[in-house]
Amino acid sequence: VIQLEQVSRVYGQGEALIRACDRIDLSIYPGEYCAIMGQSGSGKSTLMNLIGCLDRPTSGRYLLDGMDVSRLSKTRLARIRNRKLGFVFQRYELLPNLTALENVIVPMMYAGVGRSRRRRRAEYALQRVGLSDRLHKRPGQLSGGQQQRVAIARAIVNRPLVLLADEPTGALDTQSAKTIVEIFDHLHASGMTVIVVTHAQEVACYSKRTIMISDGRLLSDHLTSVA
Amino acid sequence: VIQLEQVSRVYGQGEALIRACDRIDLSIYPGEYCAIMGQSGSGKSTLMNLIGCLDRPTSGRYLLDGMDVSRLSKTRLARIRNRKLGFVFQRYELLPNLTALENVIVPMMYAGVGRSRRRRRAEYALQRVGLSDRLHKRPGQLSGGQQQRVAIARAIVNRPLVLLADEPTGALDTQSAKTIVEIFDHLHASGMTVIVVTHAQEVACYSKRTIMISDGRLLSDHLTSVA
Ligand SMILES: Nc1ncnc2c1ncn2[C@@H]1O[C@H](COP(=O)(O)OP(=O)(O)OP(=O)(O)O)[C@@H](O)[C@H]1O
Ligand SMILES: Nc1ncnc2c1ncn2[C@@H]1O[C@H](COP(=O)(O)OP(=O)(O)OP(=O)(O)O)[C@@H](O)[C@H]1O
Ligand SMILES: [Mg+2]
Ligand SMILES: [Mg+2]
Repeated sequence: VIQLEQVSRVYGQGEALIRACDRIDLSIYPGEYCAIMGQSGSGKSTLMNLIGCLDRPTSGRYLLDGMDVSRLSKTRLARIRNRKLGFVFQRYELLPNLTALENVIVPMMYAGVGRSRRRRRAEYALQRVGLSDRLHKRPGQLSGGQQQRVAIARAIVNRPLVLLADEPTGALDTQSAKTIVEIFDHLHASGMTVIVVTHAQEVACYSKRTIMISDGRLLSDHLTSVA
Repeated sequence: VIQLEQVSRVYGQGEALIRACDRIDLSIYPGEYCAIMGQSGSGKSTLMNLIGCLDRPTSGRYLLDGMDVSRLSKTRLARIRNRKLGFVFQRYELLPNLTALENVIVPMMYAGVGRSRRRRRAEYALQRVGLSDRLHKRPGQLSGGQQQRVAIARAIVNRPLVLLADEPTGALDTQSAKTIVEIFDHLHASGMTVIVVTHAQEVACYSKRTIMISDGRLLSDHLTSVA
């Protein structure tokens, strides 16, 4: 469902050239559960933004669900993102003027889901991440981990084909992190393709396949070892 | 050096009242190394903001270095913050239009450190956190973990009395996190008081004292157990 061929993303030029992603070949099949790991600055978020169609490669080809994503118009790309992808950003990226509930409802409005159904689904997603008592708070009134959990609820609420999560438990204590990992595991069991960038072994161990990134390049790609 | 007496911080009122901090009594002596732990939303960042004089308690008293902080003017408070405290924010809070180097230099300008000396100290701090090759990048051009490391360099560069770090390794891989923990350990050995909010056992284990927060209240306060 995700096929990257010699995908690169560079910034700057000449001496200041930074190869955030460097000729990456990667094929991910429907229903897989992949963990992407690597040092800080190695290119994981850049790779996720490319996979999530939030950024275009500077070279190489990216086929999402068989379609060459670089050929699609901005509008078509936005629609595909909304329908097929759920994204948990490393910096959450919640809309600061909307409440937690409204933030989670937004993607369903774009997907054309009916009003009462969106509300119910949003409340359910927020309940699953333990935030039923914070529905009407704005991000500025939420703790770091609470904001992260709103971002997670928002990513899963449209039942995407592919869930992309960039460090989804970075701000969470062990217990909250466990809840999130169980949610992802459940979604994966129901057929969702899950790709998680993580530094945490407790999250990576649930994946079936581990992809290591180093200096923008693919270092290794193998079955997750059972520790 | 830090003395909180029945310190509370509440938001809202009536039914919507949230006790982010609830009558906390806490005394931290010079040179201590404390880890503050607790669930997401339990009040750790709120407590850190109170200790760091970035927020005022709604009730209770806070003595910093013997002075009643609630009596001080805003200007005096800002000067004390700049001289005595180094703060690593959970959300980094870097100035987006300044480079990494400039961000780290800013606190020293307020402290009246000479121009060439500030530059040298900033370069050294950034080198310690492994970012010598990113000095002239702005936060938007840095990865999550790189931004977090700039925030850490900025907090330590003025050699504060007290280092307050709210989840300083949340976005870091194991190796980068280890570097940061060693830096904190080194600073503590040189006499600095270190207070770290963390979810990570690998960070908390370096502390001498563990303070657990739950629902805004102090749950426990004891010597860090050697696992
Ligand atoms: N401005 C605000 N208005 C209302 N409630 C707030 C506000 N700021 C924080 N809170 C609430 O206070 C509580 C404590 O928040 P705090 O940020 O201190 O938690 P935390 O322990 O740092 O959590 P995390 O581990 O997720 O970062 C949370 O339940 C949060 O929703
Ligand atoms: N807009 C940009 N301009 C220049 N360089 C950039 C830009 N965005 C990212 N980079 C660089 O690309 C590299 C990869 O960044 P990326 O955010 O993908 O790292 P990461 O693996 O997600 O790191 P972390 O674990 O710290 O989040 C970094 O070295 C970063 O400095
Ligand atoms: Mg990243
Ligand atoms: Mg916090």
